[in-house]
Amino acid sequence: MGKVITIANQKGGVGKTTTAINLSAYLAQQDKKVLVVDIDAQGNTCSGFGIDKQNENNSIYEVLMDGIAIDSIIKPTLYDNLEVVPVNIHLAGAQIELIEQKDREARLKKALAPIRDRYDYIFVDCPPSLDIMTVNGLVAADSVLIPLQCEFFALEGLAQLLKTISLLQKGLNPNLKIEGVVLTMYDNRTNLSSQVVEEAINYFKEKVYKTVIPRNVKLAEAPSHGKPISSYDPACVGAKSYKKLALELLNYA
Amino acid sequence: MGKVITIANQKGGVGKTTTAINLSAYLAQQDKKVLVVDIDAQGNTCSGFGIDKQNENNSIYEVLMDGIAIDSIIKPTLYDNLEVVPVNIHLAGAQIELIEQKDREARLKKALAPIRDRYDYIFVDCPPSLDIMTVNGLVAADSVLIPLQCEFFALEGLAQLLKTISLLQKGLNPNLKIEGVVLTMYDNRTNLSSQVVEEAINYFKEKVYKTVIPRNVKLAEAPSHGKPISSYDPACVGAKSYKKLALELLNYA
Ligand SMILES: Nc1ncnc2c1ncn2[C@@H]1O[C@H](COP(=O)(O)OP(=O)(O)OP(=O)(O)O)[C@@H](O)[C@H]1O
Ligand SMILES: Nc1ncnc2c1ncn2[C@@H]1O[C@H](COP(=O)(O)OP(=O)(O)OP(=O)(O)O)[C@@H](O)[C@H]1O
Ligand SMILES: [Mg+2]
Ligand SMILES: [Mg+2]
Repeated sequence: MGKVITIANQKGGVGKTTTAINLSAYLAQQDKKVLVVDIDAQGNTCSGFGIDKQNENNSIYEVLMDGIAIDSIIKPTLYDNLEVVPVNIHLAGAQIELIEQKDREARLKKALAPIRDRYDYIFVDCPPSLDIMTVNGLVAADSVLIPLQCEFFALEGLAQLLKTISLLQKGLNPNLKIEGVVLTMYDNRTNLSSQVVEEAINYFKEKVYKTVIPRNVKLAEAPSHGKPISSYDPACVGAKSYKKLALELLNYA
Repeated sequence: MGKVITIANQKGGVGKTTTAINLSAYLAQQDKKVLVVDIDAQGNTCSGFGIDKQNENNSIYEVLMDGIAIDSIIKPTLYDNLEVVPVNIHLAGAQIELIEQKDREARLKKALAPIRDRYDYIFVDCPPSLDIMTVNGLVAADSVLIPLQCEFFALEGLAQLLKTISLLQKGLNPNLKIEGVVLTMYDNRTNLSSQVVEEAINYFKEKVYKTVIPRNVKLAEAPSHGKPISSYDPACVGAKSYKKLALELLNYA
């Protein structure tokens, strides 16, 4: 039974997409069958795997709006055990178009139901907002993975995110759990990072992964080559930390 | 006649708020009267100036939704010539609430009209999306300032942003111009940054500011002290680059 893990945080640029790409790449290396669903109209997840945005073809937009089968749009990647559901530019309009539709929050959940059992993990990469797409991601999820950038502004948005999660736990998704909080872009040259780590542990306690992702320029370079870090530069410190995170998620660590 | 400059880019974490805070601080030092309007429910602009989010009091939310006068909520900062319009957590709901209202895109424009002439510059800091708040910011603006992070994913969202700008130029804001593109978080240790700079200059030509903002950890530390960089560490390279940007914007450079 595939586990749906949604990666969400409305603060922008905290490492949602980078975590979706690299964590799934290392889980696939551990022989887990993984699907990554991109519901952010920016489409960074696709290009991080070297897959073009499907502006001319069907994508998650047509699945959510017109009910076409998600099966028909799933794309393989160059990596074993790893597939992607692409997005196209039309998704940017979905926010307004979905408002008047019934069951607008549960469209993704319905779309994933028929294919869940084919995968061990399904990751959903969300846009930087608490809009209808992120709500779809949280309603479809078994659990939510929260990337938390080790910087001051990133702490500010946490209360709002937790409020949204607890609203959904009382309503549309009573079983939603917090999978974990992963600290990203840790910079050991500044006290700021260690202060954020301390606050996160006070707040989330054992939900904070022991693995901390350091700031590492190779992680920012990899997407320009259309590759996850596991194939762009597997020896770098960024790669090793995402591999460790994958093992910790699997409870092997 | 105050100039309204909206700072927008739907890619998250590219330096919109950091630019709003520090550019306005240095313009105020040049004896320009500056107002910074925060329309991002995260409220990072307020805390960057050491001002608490106004969850109990009126904010831009009540101005846009209930039509209260923006005058009544403007807050002074510790810095001469510099005032802020705060936001509160209720703004997160404005997206849905404004959908059915008439003139929903022009609410900010209307709210700013009576006070424009009191300032030389009014900066509007947008959330990381092309939602109704960002549209309000673009409709209210004389021009749009685009922070462009020197990283691969940041280039991907540009086409969508320009499409939205040109749609508004054909409709709700025919006079909207591009004020300029400011390159942020430039890291001279990687080719990636210089590749992005090259692409930006190809795309935007003379609209790209000569001043490039380097990645500088002091810029990330300053908000945790509630201060713009001009008072947190005016001698650091991050501060000098924002000062230079202010002079370039004033065409003094
Ligand atoms: N640990 C890291 N070290 C260095 N750079 C990183 C790291 N993680 C992510 N990046 C880079 O930082 C930028 C932001 O990361 P990313 O796009 O993954 O965040 P996001 O939360 O998905 O952003 P958005 O909110 O726009 O969806 C990207 O350019 C990415 O390549
Ligand atoms: N030049 C810089 N050097 C180092 N850190 C920076 C720089 N500019 C911004 N930062 C830091 O990077 C993070 C993202 O910047 P900021 O919050 O200003 O971006 P934003 O575009 O406003 O984000 P959002 O999309 O969430 O509104 C913040 O933690 C900020 O302190
Ligand atoms: Mg992303
Ligand atoms: Mg911001």
